[in-house]
Amino acid sequence: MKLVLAIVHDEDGNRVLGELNKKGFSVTKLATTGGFLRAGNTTLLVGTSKEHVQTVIDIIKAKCSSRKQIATSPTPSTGAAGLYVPYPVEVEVGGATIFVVDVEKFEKV
Amino acid sequence: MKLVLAIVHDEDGNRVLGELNKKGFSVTKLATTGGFLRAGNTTLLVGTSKEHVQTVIDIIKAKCSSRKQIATSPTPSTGAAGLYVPYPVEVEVGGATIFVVDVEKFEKV
Amino acid sequence: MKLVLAIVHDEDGNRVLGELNKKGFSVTKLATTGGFLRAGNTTLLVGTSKEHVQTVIDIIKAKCSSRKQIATSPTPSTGAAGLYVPYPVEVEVGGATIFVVDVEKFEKV
Ligand SMILES: Nc1ncnc2c1ncn2[C@@H]1O[C@@H]2COP(=O)(O)O[C@H]3[C@@H](O)[C@H](n4cnc5c(N)ncnc54)O[C@@H]3COP(=O)(O)O[C@H]2[C@H]1O
Ligand SMILES: Nc1ncnc2c1ncn2[C@@H]1O[C@@H]2COP(=O)(O)O[C@H]3[C@@H](O)[C@H](n4cnc5c(N)ncnc54)O[C@@H]3COP(=O)(O)O[C@H]2[C@H]1O
Ligand SMILES: Nc1ncnc2c1ncn2[C@@H]1O[C@@H]2COP(=O)(O)O[C@H]3[C@@H](O)[C@H](n4cnc5c(N)ncnc54)O[C@@H]3COP(=O)(O)O[C@H]2[C@H]1O
Repeated sequence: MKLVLAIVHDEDGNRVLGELNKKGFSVTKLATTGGFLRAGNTTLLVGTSKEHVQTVIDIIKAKCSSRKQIATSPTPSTGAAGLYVPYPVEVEVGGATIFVVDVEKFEKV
Repeated sequence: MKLVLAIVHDEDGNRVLGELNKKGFSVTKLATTGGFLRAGNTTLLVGTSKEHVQTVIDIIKAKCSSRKQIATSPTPSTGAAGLYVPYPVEVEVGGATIFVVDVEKFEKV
Repeated sequence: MKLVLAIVHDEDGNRVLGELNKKGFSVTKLATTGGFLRAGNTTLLVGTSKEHVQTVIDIIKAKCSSRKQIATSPTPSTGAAGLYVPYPVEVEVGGATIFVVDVEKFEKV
């Protein structure tokens, strides 16, 4: 048994979830926040057998797309604080960040 | 060290948590959503030594019970979209879905 | 690849997050609840290579501090229910509780 943890955009969350469910996978959804942009995103937990992990990853990749987002440049850590003027920075936010973790024991009651 | 991740019904969450705490276990609670029913549920994280994992699982099983819930049938993926009328479907929702993951390093400060 | 899961106080969350980001780490933040005190806390997920795990742990330790919090004593499980009067209990709440989990597969799209 494996646990797939995928961080995706809120806008792609429902589409990925619907496709995973349609293909027979159970998913638990967490409302999370990206640390850098401080914007809400979605983390999906999908427990599945080792043989199905690649299918889950392919579904996530197919339904997620990267996009550009604006962030404010972080405050510098040097002594320039008094002269610092935050400026907008464009970052490429990936469609999905996926971690696969081994599950030693799995039980359903 | 092991990390027990248990997805339970909101209604059972407090009862399980109280029993785990009473028996000396520390728990962190996450408010999550079931992907299929799109209803809120509770995910509990319990970090504990290998010897205590079975006790944690037994407590969760003892305090959780499965129940029937109504879901709307998912939209078909075939070309029947124009003729599709959603109908209520009854699903058996388990009392708890439990994953046990190995912890390589554990620190408390 | 490893996944660091750190449960910290809400008040320290932003400071830890800012320092991790400044040092080049990506973090996903979860709003969680401590099971014992039933108070909100913050769980940070940091996926990073094996070589950087200690740096992540050191940053979390440096930016988090333990503090005392008041909890109501739990209701006894013995027959004393009729005579039971809850009393305030002071507990030491650690600065951070850190779990490091192995990641078998990591993908970004
Ligand atoms: N320290 C840093 N310095 C410079 N630029 C930085 C940075 N941290 C993040 N970024 C950039 O900002 C985007 C949004 O990051 P955020 O932390 O809000 O939102 C992240 C975070 O919630 C999660 N994530 C990505 N990698 C992660 C990891 N290794 N561990 C935990 N969460 C991760 O996925 C979301 C999208 O990440 P993605 O990498 O595609 O896109 C990132 C990346 O392009
Ligand atoms: N392998 C796994 N990985 C991650 N999370 C898992 C999981 N197995 C269960 N869960 C979590 O536990 C909740 C209850 O699942 P259970 O399988 O007992 O009860 C399920 C099952 O009887 C049914 N179901 C779920 N996914 C289905 C699917 N793709 N097709 C048909 N029925 C499904 O609907 C009930 C409610 O599902 P829902 O997704 O709302 O809520 C799920 C989900 O949040
Ligand atoms: N092994 C583990 N698995 C999962 N999550 C863990 C964990 N160890 C700690 N945590 C998380 O970190 C928070 C702070 O825990 P700490 O042990 O420093 O500080 C704890 C501890 O001093 C005490 N405490 C917790 N559980 C107890 C219990 N069963 N009996 C007596 N005291 C307890 O109350 C404080 C606050 O606990 P609370 O549950 O509200 O909040 C906990 C919980 O959310």
